[in-house]
Amino acid sequence: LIRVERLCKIYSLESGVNGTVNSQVLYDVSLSINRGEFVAIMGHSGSGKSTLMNLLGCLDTPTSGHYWLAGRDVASLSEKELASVRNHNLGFVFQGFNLLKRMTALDNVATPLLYAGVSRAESRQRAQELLQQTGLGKFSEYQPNQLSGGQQQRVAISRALVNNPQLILADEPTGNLDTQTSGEIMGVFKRLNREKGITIVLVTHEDDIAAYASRLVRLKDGRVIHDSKVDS
Amino acid sequence: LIRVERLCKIYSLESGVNGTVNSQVLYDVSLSINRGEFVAIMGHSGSGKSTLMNLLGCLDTPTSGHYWLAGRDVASLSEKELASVRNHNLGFVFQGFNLLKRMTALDNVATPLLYAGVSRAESRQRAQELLQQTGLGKFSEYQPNQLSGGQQQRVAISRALVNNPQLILADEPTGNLDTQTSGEIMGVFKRLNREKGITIVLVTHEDDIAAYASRLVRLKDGRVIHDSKVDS
Ligand SMILES: Nc1ncnc2c1ncn2[C@@H]1O[C@H](COP(=O)(O)OP(=O)(O)OP(=O)(O)O)[C@@H](O)[C@H]1O
Ligand SMILES: Nc1ncnc2c1ncn2[C@@H]1O[C@H](COP(=O)(O)OP(=O)(O)OP(=O)(O)O)[C@@H](O)[C@H]1O
Ligand SMILES: [Mg+2]
Ligand SMILES: [Mg+2]
Repeated sequence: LIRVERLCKIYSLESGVNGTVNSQVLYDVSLSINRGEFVAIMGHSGSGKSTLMNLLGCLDTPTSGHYWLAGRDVASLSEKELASVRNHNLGFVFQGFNLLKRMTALDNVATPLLYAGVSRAESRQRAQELLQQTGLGKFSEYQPNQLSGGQQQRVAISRALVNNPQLILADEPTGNLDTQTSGEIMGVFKRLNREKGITIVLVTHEDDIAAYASRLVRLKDGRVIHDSKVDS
Repeated sequence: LIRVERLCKIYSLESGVNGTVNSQVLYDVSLSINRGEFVAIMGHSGSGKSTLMNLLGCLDTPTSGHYWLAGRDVASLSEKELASVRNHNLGFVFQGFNLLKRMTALDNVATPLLYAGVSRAESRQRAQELLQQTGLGKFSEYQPNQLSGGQQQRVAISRALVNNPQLILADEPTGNLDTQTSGEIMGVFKRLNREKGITIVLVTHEDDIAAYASRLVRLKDGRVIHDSKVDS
């Protein structure tokens, strides 16, 4: 489903009065992920995990290297095709949630369905089901600033799942959740992976959370230093 | 240092066309925290931890109940006095970081010192030291959107420590940090507590992090259900 080859990402930063400095953040990252896999990505703060996830989620382009998603070279897709992939096939849980502040939780979760052309009534019903699944059934009319950190995180998770994506990219989805709530969320991911064959790539800092996956990839200073299957 | 008695917090939410609904989020929270203590607060997502922290940090007012900080009744302080307390005596690490997006990391960290009347040169020097302590010495000129989640979190931590506060309120300061970086940050907190007697109240979801504290308070549905000292 996912094949990346020698992905590199370099940022240019303004430095001082005249210069720019280049900061390389990913070095020759190569990976293949098959449909139905459940992969955990770990690594130190700043090691490049979110940068890699943004590339996998077609939210950013690499400085060099190739990325084939479902057999298609992502670099060759038009902006319109990319938007369609992101909307129909991908669910992305952002490390910083990225909720729309002026909408309720329900409308935040319904948004991807509306973009996909689903009716308003059906979008809101499906969004309510997803909020129920993440324990937020009673909070659908709350706005993000009325929700706790972990509740906002769960709205972001519900939104990523609402259009039944084939691929879920979750960037530290349990960072703001207590152990019990984390277990419930990981149960949802595990069920989607086992029962529906949905492919999951999940960044986490916690070994307990990584243990739900069947494969572990470790990044260090922008390079893959470990990539192997684990018994689960 | 901190004494709260029967703190309650009720939010009013607009519900439907005409009504408002009241949602009680803290029920009769009573606690005393002495100078030099290191207290961990745990509880499920939505149990009221951040709400309590905002009350302790003088960022919000309770619906009922009393709060004495260093012997002074917080409800009787003027806005000016509250601002002075927050600036000189308190360091707050927000769950959502709350960094200023258009400033560099260095200027974000220096801001509390500038407000306290410290010279620009000295503020920036002190800010640089704090960034060094949280492993961000090379990132002082980066803006928040150029930093990883865990790097932003550490800028927020540095900012909370920069004016040598007597009381640090840290709301899930390691949620976005890997185990090694978390250990470094907790080492900084432990040192401040042991060597300088700084009082620390820290919200966390992780038992390993709570283990650094000498006392554990547990919230459930807005009530204190556990409050006891632990060996550390
Ligand atoms: N402005 C508000 N209006 C209405 N309800 C609110 C508001 N702010 C917070 N709440 C509610 O108060 C409850 C407690 O929120 P709080 O942020 O204190 O939880 P928390 O324990 O910090 O959770 P987490 O671990 O997820 O960060 C939540 O159920 C939340 O929905
Ligand atoms: N726009 C940018 N310009 C310059 N550098 C950037 C930019 N975005 C990210 N970086 C740098 O890229 C590096 C990797 O960032 P990334 O967000 O991928 O880390 P991460 O592994 O997700 O870390 P964390 O666990 O803290 O979330 C960091 O050192 C960061 O400072
Ligand atoms: Mg990240
Ligand atoms: Mg909170």
